[in-house]
Amino acid sequence: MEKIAIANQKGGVGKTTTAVNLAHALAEAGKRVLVLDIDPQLNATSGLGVEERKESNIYHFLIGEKDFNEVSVMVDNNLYLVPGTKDLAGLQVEIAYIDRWQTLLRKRLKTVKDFDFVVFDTPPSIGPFTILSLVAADSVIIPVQCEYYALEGLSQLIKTIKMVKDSFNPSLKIKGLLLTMYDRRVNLSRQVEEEVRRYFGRKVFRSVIPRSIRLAEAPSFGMTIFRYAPHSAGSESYRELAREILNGKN
Amino acid sequence: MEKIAIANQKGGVGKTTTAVNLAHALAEAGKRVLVLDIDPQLNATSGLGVEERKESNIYHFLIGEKDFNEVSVMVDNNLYLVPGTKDLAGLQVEIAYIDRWQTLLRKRLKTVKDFDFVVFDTPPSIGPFTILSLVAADSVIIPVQCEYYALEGLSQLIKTIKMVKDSFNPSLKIKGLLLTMYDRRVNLSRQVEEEVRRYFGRKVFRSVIPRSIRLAEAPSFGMTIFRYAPHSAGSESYRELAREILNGKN
Ligand SMILES: Nc1ncnc2c1ncn2[C@@H]1O[C@H](COP(=O)(O)OP(=O)(O)OP(=O)(O)O)[C@@H](O)[C@H]1O
Ligand SMILES: Nc1ncnc2c1ncn2[C@@H]1O[C@H](COP(=O)(O)OP(=O)(O)OP(=O)(O)O)[C@@H](O)[C@H]1O
Ligand SMILES: [Mg+2]
Ligand SMILES: [Mg+2]
Repeated sequence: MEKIAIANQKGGVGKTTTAVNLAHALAEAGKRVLVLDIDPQLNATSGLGVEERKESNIYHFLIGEKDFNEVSVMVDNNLYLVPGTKDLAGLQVEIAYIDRWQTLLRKRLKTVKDFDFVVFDTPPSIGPFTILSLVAADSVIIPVQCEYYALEGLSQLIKTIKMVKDSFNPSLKIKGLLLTMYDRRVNLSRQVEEEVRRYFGRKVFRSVIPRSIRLAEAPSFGMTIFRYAPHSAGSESYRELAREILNGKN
Repeated sequence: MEKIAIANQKGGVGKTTTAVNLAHALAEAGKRVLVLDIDPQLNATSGLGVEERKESNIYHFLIGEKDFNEVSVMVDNNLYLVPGTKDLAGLQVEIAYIDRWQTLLRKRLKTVKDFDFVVFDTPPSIGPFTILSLVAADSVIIPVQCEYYALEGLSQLIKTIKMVKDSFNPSLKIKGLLLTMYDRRVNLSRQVEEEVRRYFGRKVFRSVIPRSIRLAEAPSFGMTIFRYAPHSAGSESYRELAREILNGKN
């Protein structure tokens, strides 16, 4: 079971879009996949067409009040979700008093079996939920929007990943940087791609996610791109990413 | 002196782009304007062409180690900046031990005079820096990206604003919701606009910011849209917003 955190503190770079669509692409390829929505915004939950369930969600799973079977929801063939909750924001205060709170999610996931992949959607900050995910994960995918501001925060994120690796999770590795919202008609996209590939080399996935309105429309129907527009550029690019990951090049 | 916080915990909706370009539009109209970068990502600082200054920045101003004149930087005619810093992230822990830490920024701003407007750029979370800004501000502008996920977090944000109003800042009001990245060729933009105007009515600015690549390119040159492409749709839309604000319709 490989656990992958989708993380970047820069906002709006395609973390949620990558979490739900990569998960579905891996499920389509025959893998059993679980999405864990650990962002109080609940975007991955609604993006997969699931309402907030106040009485059983990731909050209850994290604090051990409910076990995995009570909180998980089947979303599609081979695709499951532990739904998020706005109540997570309250947990931020509570967990500060738990000894080694950083390892809470990792411990709880020991009770989860029978999946090939677990994908974490994290919030746009280097706060407790991103730390919980980085400590629990085997690897991290960093979506990088092909725009200027998205370049700025990368060094801070890499530093944080290294800090988590040195303290709580020595086996944590960067699975890759994923270029998102790439628009080949626009110079800025090409410039950002060149800079990211020059700086990070082989750590950057060959697959690039194009800017595609279909990807932005799909969540308003509670669908992944594979249900909404299965033959679009958006679907193809996430299938290609899934193939690149399954071929184990990183 | 009117203090305006630009806030929305959803990431990538145009908070920084609105903070720097609205500030410059107000400065062009003859107002003396200060931008305060209270986001550890430093995007407003680099978007205004200023390097991080490790020895004097918003951190030193907030904790009272330096006064306003020592940290502020003139960026353009009538346009000033208190630069951000990555070190803000460390402050998050320190301020928890200060009594009524929520009022820290409001107190420090009492020492700042001679400005018509102060604009706060906040991070994508409802964390301490956004709370500091909401407590210090007279009003809030909420950028709303014309996409599905951006609708989801609005009720949480409105609840937080009400909470701050009831506890620390009774005069806080919502100046308006600003539709951003509007693409009239795309149904989704129209649907989001209809929904936001139906739900929030007159609280929504008439001015709408179009999706325009010039706005995304400008920060890579350290310029606002008024220096980079003064006659573009992006410039016009932020001038229109400044006029709407100066005419006091909200
Ligand atoms: N490749 C793409 N093409 C077009 N639109 C996209 C693409 N990827 C994401 N989007 C849209 O851009 C917006 C931001 O994406 P998303 O919400 O996935 O980013 P995020 O990093 O999860 O944001 P946050 O920081 O708030 O968690 C959303 O409205 C989404 O639908
Ligand atoms: N109207 C627009 N048209 C096109 N691109 C835009 C527009 N407004 C902002 N952008 C670009 O979209 C991206 C997100 O905008 P911005 O960084 O201002 O959002 P933000 O809300 O400040 O993000 P964060 O949540 O990370 O602080 C940036 O790359 C910016 O250049
Ligand atoms: Mg997200
Ligand atoms: Mg910003």
